[in-house]
Amino acid sequence: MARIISVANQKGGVGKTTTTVNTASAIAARGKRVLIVDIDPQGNSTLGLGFDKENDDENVYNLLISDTPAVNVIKKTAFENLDIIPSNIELTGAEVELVNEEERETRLKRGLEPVRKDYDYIFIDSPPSLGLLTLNSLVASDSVMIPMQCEFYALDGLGQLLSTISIVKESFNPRLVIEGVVITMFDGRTSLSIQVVEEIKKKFKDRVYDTVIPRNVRLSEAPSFGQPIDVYDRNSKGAAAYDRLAAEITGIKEAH
Amino acid sequence: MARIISVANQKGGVGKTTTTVNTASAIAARGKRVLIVDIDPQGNSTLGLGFDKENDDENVYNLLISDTPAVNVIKKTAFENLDIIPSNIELTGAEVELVNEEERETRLKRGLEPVRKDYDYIFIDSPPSLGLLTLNSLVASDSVMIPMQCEFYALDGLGQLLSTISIVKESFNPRLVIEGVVITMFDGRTSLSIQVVEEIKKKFKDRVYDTVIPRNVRLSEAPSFGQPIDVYDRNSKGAAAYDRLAAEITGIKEAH
Ligand SMILES: Nc1ncnc2c1ncn2[C@@H]1O[C@H](COP(=O)(O)OP(=O)(O)OP(=O)(O)O)[C@@H](O)[C@H]1O
Ligand SMILES: Nc1ncnc2c1ncn2[C@@H]1O[C@H](COP(=O)(O)OP(=O)(O)OP(=O)(O)O)[C@@H](O)[C@H]1O
Ligand SMILES: [Mg+2]
Ligand SMILES: [Mg+2]
Repeated sequence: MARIISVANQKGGVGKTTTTVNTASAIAARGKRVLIVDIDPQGNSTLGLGFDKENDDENVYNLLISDTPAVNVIKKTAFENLDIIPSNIELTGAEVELVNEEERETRLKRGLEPVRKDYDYIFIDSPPSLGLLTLNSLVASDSVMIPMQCEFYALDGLGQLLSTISIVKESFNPRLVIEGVVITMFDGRTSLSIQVVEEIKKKFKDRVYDTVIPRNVRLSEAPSFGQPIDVYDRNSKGAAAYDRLAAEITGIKEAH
Repeated sequence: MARIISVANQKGGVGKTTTTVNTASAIAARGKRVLIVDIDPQGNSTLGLGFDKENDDENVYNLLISDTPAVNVIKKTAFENLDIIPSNIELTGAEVELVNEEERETRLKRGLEPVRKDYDYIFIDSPPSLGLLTLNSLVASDSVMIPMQCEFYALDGLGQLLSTISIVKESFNPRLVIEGVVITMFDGRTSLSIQVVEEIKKKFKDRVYDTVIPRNVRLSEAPSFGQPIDVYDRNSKGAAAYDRLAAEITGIKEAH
């Protein structure tokens, strides 16, 4: 049975997509079967793994709105053990369409139920908001991974995110816990980065991953080739960091 | 009569708030009367100018949902010639509440009409999405300023943004034009930055501002003091860049 993990933070640009794609890839390289669900209308995880989000194939929109079975929307990626339910431009309208639907918060949860047994991990890349798409992601998940930039605005947004998580836990999904906070784009040369990390560790204590992801330009180059970092540049600082994170999450030290 | 400018881009973390706060402040320092409207539920412009977004005062939510007059929600900031209509945490629910309302796209436009004569510029800081809040911002505006990070995912998102702008122009607001693209967080040492800038200039030609905003840590420190960059550190590279941008927009070379 898969562990379902939401990668969520309503603050924009904190590394949700980069963390989803590269953590999933490093775990798949350890022989685990991994599925990524891209529920962000921007479709960056879809694009970052080499897919076109404007094609006519069925995708996460069909799963959410027309109850298409998950097996019909899952695509194999070019990378072993890694599948994806891609996003699509139609998803932009989904939030408005879902508002008046029955059971609007549990559509993704019900859609993923039949395929949980086929995977070890399912990661859901969420959009930068706390609307119905992110709610669907949180309701469907066992835990939440929170990517965090070392910036003042990102720190301020944590309060709203934590209160949304506890509302979802109370009303829809009692099993939801925080998987951990991943510090991203860390630049040790700035005192701001160091101050924010201290604040995060004070607030989250042992729920902050030991692995810190440094700022590394290779991570932002890889998506333009449609590849995760461990394929694009295995020797980069970015690849090493996401490899350590995968080891921390799975307990499996090395990729096969 | 104020020029109303939306600062919009659904890609998260590209510098919408940083550009709104610092451009508005540099224009106010040239003796122009400026209003910022913070329509992002995150409330980062509100926070970045020293306000608390959890207080009970009336705010942009009341303007949108209960037709409270703008004069009742406008607050003076600590900075001369610069006012704000602050955001509030209640705004998170506004998108869902607006869906079934009459004239849901034109609420901000009608709300700002009575105060247009009191300002020279009105900047609207938008959330990282293309939902009803951003639509309200585009419908209310004369033009759109697009902050752009020099990154692959940000470049990919431009297509969706441009098609949303043309849909709004056709259906709601025929006067809407692109004010310009502002290149943000530019780091000349990476070839990715240089490649993306070339792509943007090819696509937008003369609608890209000459002023390029460099990556500068002082810009991300200023919000924690509730100050725009020209107050926090007037001698920084970030302050100089936003000062040049304000000169480019207004044609007024120097702050008073
Ligand atoms: N550690 C890093 N070092 C350098 N660049 C990074 C790093 N992590 C992410 N980036 C780049 O920063 C930008 C923002 O990251 P990303 O798109 O993953 O964030 P996000 O939270 O998914 O954004 P959104 O809120 O729009 O969904 C991207 O262009 C990405 O390539
Ligand atoms: N030129 C710059 N140099 C360094 N840091 C910057 C610069 N511009 C913005 N930042 C920082 O980068 C982060 C993202 O910027 P900002 O919050 O303004 O983007 P945004 O588009 O408003 O994000 P969101 O999509 O969440 O609304 C912030 O922490 C900000 O302080
Ligand atoms: Mg993303
Ligand atoms: Mg912002």
